[in-house]
Amino acid sequence: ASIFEENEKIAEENRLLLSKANTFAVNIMGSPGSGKTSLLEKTISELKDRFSFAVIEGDIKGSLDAERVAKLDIPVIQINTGGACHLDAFMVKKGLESLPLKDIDIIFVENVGNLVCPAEFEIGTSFNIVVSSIPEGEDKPLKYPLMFKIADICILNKIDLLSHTAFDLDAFKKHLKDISSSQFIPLSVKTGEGFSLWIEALSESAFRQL
Amino acid sequence: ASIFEENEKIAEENRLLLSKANTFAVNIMGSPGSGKTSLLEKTISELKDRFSFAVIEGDIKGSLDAERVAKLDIPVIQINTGGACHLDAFMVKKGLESLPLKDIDIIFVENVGNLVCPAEFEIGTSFNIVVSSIPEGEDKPLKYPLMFKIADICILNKIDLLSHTAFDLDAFKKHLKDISSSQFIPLSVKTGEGFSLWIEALSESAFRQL
Ligand SMILES: Nc1nc2c(ncn2[C@@H]2O[C@H](COP(=O)(O)OP(=O)(O)OP(=O)(O)O)[C@@H](O)[C@H]2O)c(=O)[nH]1
Ligand SMILES: Nc1nc2c(ncn2[C@@H]2O[C@H](COP(=O)(O)OP(=O)(O)OP(=O)(O)O)[C@@H](O)[C@H]2O)c(=O)[nH]1
Ligand SMILES: [Mg+2]
Ligand SMILES: [Mg+2]
Repeated sequence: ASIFEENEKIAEENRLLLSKANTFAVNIMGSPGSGKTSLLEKTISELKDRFSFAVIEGDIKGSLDAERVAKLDIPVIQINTGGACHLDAFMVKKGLESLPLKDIDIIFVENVGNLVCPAEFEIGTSFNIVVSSIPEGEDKPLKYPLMFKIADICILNKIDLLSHTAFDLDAFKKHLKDISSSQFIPLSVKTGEGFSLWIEALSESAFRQL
Repeated sequence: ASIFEENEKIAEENRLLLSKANTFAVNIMGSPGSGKTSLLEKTISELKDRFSFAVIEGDIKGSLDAERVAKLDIPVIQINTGGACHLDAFMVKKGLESLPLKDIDIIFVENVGNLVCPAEFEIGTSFNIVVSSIPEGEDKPLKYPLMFKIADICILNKIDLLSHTAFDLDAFKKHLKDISSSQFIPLSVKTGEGFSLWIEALSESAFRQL
């Protein structure tokens, strides 16, 4: 079996595990430093009274992101990939098996910062988020198409920097629309602008599943 | 033989090809949107009368970056990796074989935007540049250590955005120094601040080799 077939088998096991526990699992992807952890910090702080959360952090090395998220008093697991540029279903399974899933409404899996391979490895989550950002430029959907294609929601973070860059928002929208049917949500984790649209979209999707 | 051994064999062939032609080859790596192509555009415009250049562009898809660089009237080759998140020595060899190397002083290879796998695949270049940037945050050397470790020069681009972010420059410097002996060059391709230090470092390294 190919590496993808093997991976898909375990991803299916993860899906069953999550659906039995009635847990909504979200895969958070994007470039290094696009704002994935910042998004989780703000999202969990705002929704903690409505949902119970857990986070699985995927990084090549270290536990910096897990330490940030642990401050929110929720269960968090750090997975070190040992050099792999993406999380795979097997790694995530290890994380899922050590969490009290039936007590958890929403689990976020923050993938390795990378716009390429995380889009190719199913991990058993049921909702894909790509976090793009203003400083990266408006051409990313064209240059890294698969990631934007598989996303249910495309967040464009750091719109507070829009006036300090030459970013072409209309071009980004068009490039995204040309290759993907994902919902487009421009926001700033820093200032909170547009954030309520993300909270709404996430809550709706979670309620639909739970 | 492992995929790395195979790759290293071809990388060695590329090194021989480049040293016979007396061409200085530089691998430009960094996150998606850190400013790799922008750096090349400005560098080549400033040094075109002192050196002859060529560029090999590595991307998953498309030729957006090659089209930008082609405007500088230098030979440029677009390599599409077909999904791979890094260039390997075999892909680069194809590019090298279709360029008039003996007429070229400096060749830039712009790798796929990714802080992980490009650091693991030698391609036969003799100088590694990592382009980091202010909006990505100061923790990147800690979270993606190998890339920063193998870099001869670490460029921190977009310092024009420093006052609009909470970026901790001293922390970045310290994290870099802890894991790497690379020369640190903060600059802004946009405003030109710090750019002369990069031009100097590149010219010196090229002269040493040529
Ligand atoms: N200006 C601005 N900066 C932001 C925003 N959101 C996050 N940042 C900054 O962006 C940098 C990276 O944020 P992180 O949340 O660590 O990014 P990440 O995607 O989790 O990074 P990795 O896990 O290393 O891939 C930090 O310096 C944040 O302060 C925003 O809305 N506006
Ligand atoms: N503020 C600011 N923006 C910059 C600077 N350098 C580049 N940019 C912007 O950063 C964005 C990305 O620049 P590119 O040069 O395309 O980046 P890249 O690293 O080649 O991107 P990929 O090839 O897609 O990985 C563009 O919107 C540039 O205008 C800079 O010094 N300051
Ligand atoms: Mg993070
Ligand atoms: Mg580029």
